[in-house]
Amino acid sequence: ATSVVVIGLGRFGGALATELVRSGTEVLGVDTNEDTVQSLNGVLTHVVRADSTRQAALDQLGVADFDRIVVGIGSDIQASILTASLLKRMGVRSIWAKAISEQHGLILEQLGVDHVIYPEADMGRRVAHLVRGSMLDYVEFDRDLVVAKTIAPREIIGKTLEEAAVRRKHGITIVKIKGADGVWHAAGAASVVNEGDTLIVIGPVERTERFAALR
Amino acid sequence: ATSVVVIGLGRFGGALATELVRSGTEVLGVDTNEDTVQSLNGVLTHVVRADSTRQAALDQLGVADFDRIVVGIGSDIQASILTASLLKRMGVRSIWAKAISEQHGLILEQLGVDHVIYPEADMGRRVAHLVRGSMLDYVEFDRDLVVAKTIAPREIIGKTLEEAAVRRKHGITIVKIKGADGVWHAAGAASVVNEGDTLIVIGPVERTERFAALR
Ligand SMILES: Nc1ncnc2c1ncn2[C@@H]1O[C@H](COP(=O)(O)OP(=O)(O)OP(=O)(O)O)[C@@H](O)[C@H]1O
Ligand SMILES: Nc1ncnc2c1ncn2[C@@H]1O[C@H](COP(=O)(O)OP(=O)(O)OP(=O)(O)O)[C@@H](O)[C@H]1O
Repeated sequence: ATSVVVIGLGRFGGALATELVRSGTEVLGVDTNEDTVQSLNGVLTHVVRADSTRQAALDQLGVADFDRIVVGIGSDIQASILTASLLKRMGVRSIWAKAISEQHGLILEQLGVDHVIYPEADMGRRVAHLVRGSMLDYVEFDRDLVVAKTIAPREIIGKTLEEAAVRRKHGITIVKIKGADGVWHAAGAASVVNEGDTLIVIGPVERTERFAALR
Repeated sequence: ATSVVVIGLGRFGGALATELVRSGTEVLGVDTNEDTVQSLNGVLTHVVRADSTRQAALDQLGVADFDRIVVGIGSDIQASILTASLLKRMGVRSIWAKAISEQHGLILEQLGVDHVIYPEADMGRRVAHLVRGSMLDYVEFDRDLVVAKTIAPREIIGKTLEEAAVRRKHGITIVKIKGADGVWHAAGAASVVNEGDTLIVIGPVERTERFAALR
């Protein structure tokens, strides 16, 4: 998308809007809070103080002309739902909205919001795996497919990946290796893992966690 | 870790605690809010109503005996900081804490908190890439290393990965392929990608986004 409206510039919406601009996408930011609008003035392409629950405000901003709109209003569920409802009725094609509870999310889906995001819950689940294990990072990409970042376990050090037979023995695939030079290298059959190397691995949840737990 | 204390069972802490239990880790949950404690009664190993800013409460709960503690208190920065300070003075070894702003996070780091998490900001940055592009998922694993989930672009369909020369032409690596059978297959030189297949790819930020944007 070349231009996006982000309504609600809180911790989630604000970070999203800023990252969009950083990546080269134009952003129209909208928030009711004057300080918030001021703090993003000059950071986002445009920032406007407005109440997204008012049809007149949305019309004035020409919001219907944007292909993608993000609603980052969380705690104020009523405002989130009212805004989503107005946007759908205005024919906005692609809406992303934050939800703070399952009920909130279900209502947004019922209204036709295409993508409902649960930032805190998703991060809570992700960090849970870091807290219980010894992984540097962990993300679920599908129901039983996760990618993890972990320090190389002793048993594969000094061998080629083919000799270590990682996939056969551990049921996971090492995808990238970062050595002392700090550069990520593709992991191939002839790649040798050294002590202290960082690995990116992919596999099923349990296998990946078990491999990452090896010392 | 076999047992973890989670203080602050909000959207982040609650999801984290629940995921820990689901993964087989014992959890002692602590929150000041009675309804929150009740809702997690029977879900977590133990849930107690207590104020984590009071030394006496932490002593009573035997919090110092746990190896890992998560502080999921966000909006109440004062309570978050007081709690972290008490935990550090009690000699707790591994502390994970949510921060809602950079300032908040810096103070927690100054106090010696090992892992500071910014759930909303991290998710905001991640979702920004989904909103601007056409990826199904996207996660940064290092400064210029990202993993993305995307639908196979037309130009590699019907060829083996070796023929498609994806790494040479696009500077990214296809790691996994999910076909119509809904099963994730390892991506090898002889793997053939079919129309509609979902791919897990890894590579530098720009290359990966550009590859994922191919129709
Ligand atoms: N009707 C509205 N129109 C425009 N902006 C709004 C409206 N209601 C709330 N906002 C803004 O949305 C932002 C986020 O909303 P809120 O603080 O309610 O949710 P939150 O879930 O706590 O957010 P986060 O955790 O992402 O900071 C705030 O900056 C707030 O000013
Ligand atoms: N001193 C305290 N002791 C124990 N629990 C606390 C304390 N202060 C706050 N909490 C609890 O921590 C939880 C999360 O805190 P809060 O709502 O302030 O942060 P938040 O960032 O809005 O959280 P989230 O977005 O994760 O729901 C709440 O359930 C709250 O009752």
